[in-house]
Amino acid sequence: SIPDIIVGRLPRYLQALQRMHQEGRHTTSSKELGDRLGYTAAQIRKDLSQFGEFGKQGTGYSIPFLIGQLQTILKVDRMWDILLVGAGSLGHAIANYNGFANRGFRIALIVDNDPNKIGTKIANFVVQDASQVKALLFGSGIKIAMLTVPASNAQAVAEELTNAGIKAILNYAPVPLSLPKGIHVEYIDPLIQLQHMTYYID
Amino acid sequence: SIPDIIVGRLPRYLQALQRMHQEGRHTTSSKELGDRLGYTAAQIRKDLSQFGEFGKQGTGYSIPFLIGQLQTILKVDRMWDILLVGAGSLGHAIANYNGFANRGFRIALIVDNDPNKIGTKIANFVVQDASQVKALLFGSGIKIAMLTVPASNAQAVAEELTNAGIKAILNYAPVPLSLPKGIHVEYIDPLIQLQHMTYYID
Ligand SMILES: NC(=O)c1ccc[n+]([C@@H]2O[C@H](COP(=O)([O-])OP(=O)(O)OC[C@H]3O[C@@H](n4cnc5c(N)ncnc54)[C@H](O)[C@@H]3O)[C@@H](O)[C@H]2O)c1
Ligand SMILES: NC(=O)c1ccc[n+]([C@@H]2O[C@H](COP(=O)([O-])OP(=O)(O)OC[C@H]3O[C@@H](n4cnc5c(N)ncnc54)[C@H](O)[C@@H]3O)[C@@H](O)[C@H]2O)c1
Repeated sequence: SIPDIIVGRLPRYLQALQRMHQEGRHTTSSKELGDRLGYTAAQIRKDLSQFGEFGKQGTGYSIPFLIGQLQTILKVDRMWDILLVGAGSLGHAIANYNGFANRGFRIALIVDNDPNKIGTKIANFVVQDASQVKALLFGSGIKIAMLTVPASNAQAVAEELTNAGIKAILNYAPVPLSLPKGIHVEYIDPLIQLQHMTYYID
Repeated sequence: SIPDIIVGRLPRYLQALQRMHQEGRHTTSSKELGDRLGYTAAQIRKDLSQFGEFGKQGTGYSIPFLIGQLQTILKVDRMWDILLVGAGSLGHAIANYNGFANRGFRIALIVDNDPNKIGTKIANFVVQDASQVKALLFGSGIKIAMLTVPASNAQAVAEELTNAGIKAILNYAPVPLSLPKGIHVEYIDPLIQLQHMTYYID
């Protein structure tokens, strides 16, 4: 099975290729893709070779073909519905976020546990009652949640979500989550990128 | 000079080591650190060897020593002041974010261009006028900005910021920025992590 560190790079390849395609490009090389992403050509070739023979020596990679292959591998050749948990400031921002468009995801349901927020409207959504999440998810096909609750509640809420059938959580709260094996967790931690940048500042 | 792909991993090593230290741990091995991060032991040793001889064969790495080394390399053994641009929903969330604590950063200044927001209070900040950013930054020592303005304004605002002396931008808006060489840009793009997770969902 493919190492997770490689799987994590594939969405970046996909994004770079989609942008090149929007620019009217049809073919690329591992060197060019590497230059765009800050990876070596050797890294790109090694990563992509895990999934098949995508490029031909001398002619490079077909961009539309590679996009299709990556969308299939990452399973984003379909639309995934997302549960947003926590309708506060960050929840409002995500409800209105345009970045999901054409990349395989959309917010489908928003929940909160504050009675003053339940029943109110955000973007095109009516905020639902978080205590009903198991019933709300039943038959919905929703397997992914974005967690935008206070840090002190994040672990407890994440456990409830996995009990309710959620398989993957994107956590914005600044706490690590401890969940059963088989539940996938990723984090949005701006400190990682901030500390990456200070390396370069004089 | 160290490849950027390695620099990008160092904040994750630092975070894992800081958590182990909080758990009372004093030494670790490349295997253990790798298991925590999803990297191979060989990758960890190879990355860290770029910066010196940090570990001893057989005795592993000293956690406090390695934390100190990484903080020095990433220059987070000091406090960096951040300019937050865009006091909307996401800006409010970041103004109140607890995740900066003890990791070398703090929000120092918030600006917006909406007259209804300028002069209002968010957390302990009074929102300042974005059109005055050059004067506000003069002598402030602020070199880093977090960008939380609408996507349609992000490029223009980023250019203004670099003209005003900002050297690094963490961009939350879903658009790539085109800025002079020497200006460092990182992105918060939840789609990358979402697409990473769908690989694993049946
Ligand atoms: N990673 C990032 O870039 C980033 C940036 C800003 C904020 N944050 C984090 O995002 C989270 C939300 O921040 P915010 O400013 O929107 O906070 P907020 O207080 O405005 O909103 C939190 C919401 O969660 C709701 N909530 C609390 N417990 C709940 C539960 N058990 N079930 C459902 N809803 C619940 C609250 O009622 C509230 O509406 C915090 O953890 C914050 O630290 C992350
Ligand atoms: N990466 C992520 O995880 C994520 C999540 C949610 C939203 N976003 C993005 O964050 C950005 C902000 O989202 P939001 O929901 O807070 O939007 P918002 O409309 O609530 O806030 C935007 C703010 O920017 C201000 N602004 C506009 N032009 C400006 C300028 N030239 N100078 C200074 N301030 C200016 C506006 O007055 C407003 O207060 C958007 O680009 C959105 O797509 C990113």
